Amino acid sequence: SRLEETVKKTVAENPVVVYSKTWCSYSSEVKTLFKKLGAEPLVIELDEMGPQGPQLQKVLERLTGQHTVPNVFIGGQHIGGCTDTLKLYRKGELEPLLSEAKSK
Amino acid sequence: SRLEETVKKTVAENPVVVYSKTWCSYSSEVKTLFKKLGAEPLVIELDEMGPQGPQLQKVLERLTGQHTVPNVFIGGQHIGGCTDTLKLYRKGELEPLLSEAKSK
Ligand SMILES: N[C@@H](CCC(=O)N[C@@H](CS)C(=O)NCC(=O)O)C(=O)O
Ligand SMILES: N[C@@H](CCC(=O)N[C@@H](CS)C(=O)NCC(=O)O)C(=O)O
Ligand code: FES
Repeated sequence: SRLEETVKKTVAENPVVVYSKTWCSYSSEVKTLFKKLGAEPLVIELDEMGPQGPQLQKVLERLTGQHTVPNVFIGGQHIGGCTDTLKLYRKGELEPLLSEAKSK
Repeated sequence: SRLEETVKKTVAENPVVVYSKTWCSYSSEVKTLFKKLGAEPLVIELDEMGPQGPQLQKVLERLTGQHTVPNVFIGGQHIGGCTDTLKLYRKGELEPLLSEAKSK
């Protein structure tokens, strides 16, 4: 579908992408972490897109198996949600992924 | 207002009360912690109450100054949100509050 192609293009062309909701603290935690690490994520707030928000969330589920937010991509690769991202960070594996994605 | 009286009564009559939303991970964290500590909270899911949900959230803001979920009360006392509750837990101050509230 056209929306599916848009998502694929977005995550391919941007080193860090976070599909988020403005009111969600798990989404805030991930956005804050990336900013702290200087990653400058592209943030897409699903609750600010009118009817396209739920449609996007459905497309993301089809593409990643994940229907929740935050939904995180680094270097075009699906990372997961807040817990997954924090886990990688604590293991020291997040920052290497970020630098690699930035340098692409 | 009548809704305000309902909230006051609810938090007075129940040792642990959590105003929550079913889709919210911060709310889940708090509910899980209380269950793990054997606290058996009364959980009120604001997103499952139709139009009364947002009204309740407004009343809670008026009563506690807090407009977010989760909104936690122990022994009739306003505790705060997820972060506040976890902070008390890590300081070892949550469980004493819970036993005191249970024994009332
Ligand atoms: N373990 C996941 C939890 C994700 C989750 O449950 N997200 C909630 C919001 S905190 C969600 O998307 N709920 C459904 C919705 O908002 O559409 C993570 O760390 O990201
Ligand atoms: N620091 C607060 C954050 C609370 C918060 O921002 N809650 C969000 C959901 S995670 C909220 O209520 N957003 C507005 C809403 O859902 O009406 C806590 O630990 O509870
Ligand atoms: S909506 Fe509360 S943590 Fe996501």
